[in-house]
Amino acid sequence: ANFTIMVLGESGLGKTTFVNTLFTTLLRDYKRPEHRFQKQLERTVQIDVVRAEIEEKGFNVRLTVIDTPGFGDYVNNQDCWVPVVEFLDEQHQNYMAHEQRAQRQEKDDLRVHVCLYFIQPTGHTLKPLDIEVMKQLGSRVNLIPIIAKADTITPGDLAIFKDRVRDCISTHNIAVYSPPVQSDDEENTRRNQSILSAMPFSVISSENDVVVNGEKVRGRQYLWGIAEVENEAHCDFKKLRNLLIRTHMHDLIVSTEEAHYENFRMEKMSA
Amino acid sequence: ANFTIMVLGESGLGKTTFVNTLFTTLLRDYKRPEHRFQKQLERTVQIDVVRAEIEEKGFNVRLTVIDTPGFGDYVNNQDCWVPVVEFLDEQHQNYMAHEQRAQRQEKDDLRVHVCLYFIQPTGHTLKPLDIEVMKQLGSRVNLIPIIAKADTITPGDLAIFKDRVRDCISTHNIAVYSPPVQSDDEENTRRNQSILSAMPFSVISSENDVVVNGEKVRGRQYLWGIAEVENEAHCDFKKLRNLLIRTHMHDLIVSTEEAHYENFRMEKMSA
Ligand SMILES: Nc1nc2c(ncn2[C@@H]2O[C@H](COP(=O)(O)OP(=O)(O)O)[C@@H](O)[C@H]2O)c(=O)[nH]1
Ligand SMILES: Nc1nc2c(ncn2[C@@H]2O[C@H](COP(=O)(O)OP(=O)(O)O)[C@@H](O)[C@H]2O)c(=O)[nH]1
Repeated sequence: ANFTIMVLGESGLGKTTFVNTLFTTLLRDYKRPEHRFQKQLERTVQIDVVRAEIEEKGFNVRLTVIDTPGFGDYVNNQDCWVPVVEFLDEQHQNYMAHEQRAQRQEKDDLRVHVCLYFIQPTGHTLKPLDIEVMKQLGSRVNLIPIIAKADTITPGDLAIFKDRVRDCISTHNIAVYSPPVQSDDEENTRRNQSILSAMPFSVISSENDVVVNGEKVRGRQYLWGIAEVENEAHCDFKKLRNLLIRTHMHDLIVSTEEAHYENFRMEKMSA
Repeated sequence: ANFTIMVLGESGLGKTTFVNTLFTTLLRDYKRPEHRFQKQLERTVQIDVVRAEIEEKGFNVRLTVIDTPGFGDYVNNQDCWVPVVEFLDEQHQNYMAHEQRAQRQEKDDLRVHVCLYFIQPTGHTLKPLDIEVMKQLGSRVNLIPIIAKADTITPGDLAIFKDRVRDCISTHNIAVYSPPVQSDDEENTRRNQSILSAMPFSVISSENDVVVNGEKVRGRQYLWGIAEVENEAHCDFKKLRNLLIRTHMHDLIVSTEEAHYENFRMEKMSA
């Protein structure tokens, strides 16, 4: 299977570290994944495409992650989302063009199955830029808001911040990805409910391993203690990784290649 | 003495918490300081003036802190510093107008003796907005850059980040406040050198007290440990507070009311 994740958000929120952490915790004998290519979208945003083969439940998955350095980093960020939206549409466009031909290059299909939008952990609420960008993207791609650098917020404040972000999302009618909850399997249903109630996911990432109770774990070592990436009491990294790679990859792919692609085709046909 | 501090920087960097932490650690029997007034500078920036009487070395100091909510919080932050620069100039203007009259209302003198500019702890370098604002302000007011939410960065990364910020400041010729180092007192000279080498100061703030080793201290309680505001191994809050209130208040006042004010008067006379 081909699975493409985009990470989006202003500089310094730990997106690149998150990508490394995701690959490292997925690939047992981790070596730097293949840097596929870089491309300048406009003078403002660049896309960095990183790819690696991972094995999940015996299946091979070609995991592609698209990082977006430069996004939202200027004094004037008016319309900074436009190059990103154009990139997303272009992938559908290319697929549509190729679909009508017999031969199609699978590895060039960069349709984005999920976009992780990184939110600065201000403790207040979403910023005007976050709201505008998520509104624009939510209707075009499976959008999952992420609270970045979650080790910056104390547990009580994190709960309050999640509530405010959720309120803001519903007030502004932002279409965020909502994992299907109901399932024939009762345990699945319960897990889906717990996923849904944890959203927006709080994430801690690190490029280092540290020792906790004699065990090597991925974490951030402060003078006052260690914030652990895979400790579910510390953040939702594991929940997010499970959703992306284990439980909901299929739904993210199908909804992109069916629902979102169909919307795109309809818009193009009626235009 | 009258001493006025301005805190400046985008929303969510802990400025308001810093102000509370500063007052709380200065006033033994802390009750909320008097909220003097609020004023809308433009549609974009507001100033909140908070004032309290503190006692320092037997002297009474009327400490005024000016918070600046709204600054830098928009999609387009072009020229967001203009209302702030105008506010600073206006205070000199008002003083100049009154100076020429016999009677002067001391409590209305809001000339800013030091501006603390809060930098987001991205781990990379200064943002374009930071550079632009600090260039504009550095020539008009004693400017001290602060690394906000310093509990977000691990010790090694903090040292690297401080270096990058210092490089960026010198590359762009930003005029930051440089405390006089040489002193007749050798201990003073040594302390001044240590202050200078710690800049830009890293700051952790908190509205809560927590218990560490049976003692009540101001800090942030995470599941993995407590980041302490007044622990010099954790951040430079104490160094900053000492500089502002204890060792360099006089120099900050004199340089504002003499050097900066004189520059302003010269500019006005030659205009
Ligand atoms: N506190 C904290 N810092 C992080 C986290 N993830 C990354 N960082 C640090 O934040 C800085 C910027 O990270 P980077 O991945 O380059 O951010 P990007 O600009 O969004 O790609 C680096 O110094 C990282 O070590 C996190 O989860 N928590
Ligand atoms: N990690 C961390 N969070 C802080 C610190 N100071 C304040 N905060 C939190 O950051 C959030 C925003 O703080 P606030 O003072 O309102 O920021 P302001 O918008 O700059 O005035 C609140 O949830 C605070 O508890 C700090 O030093 N470190």
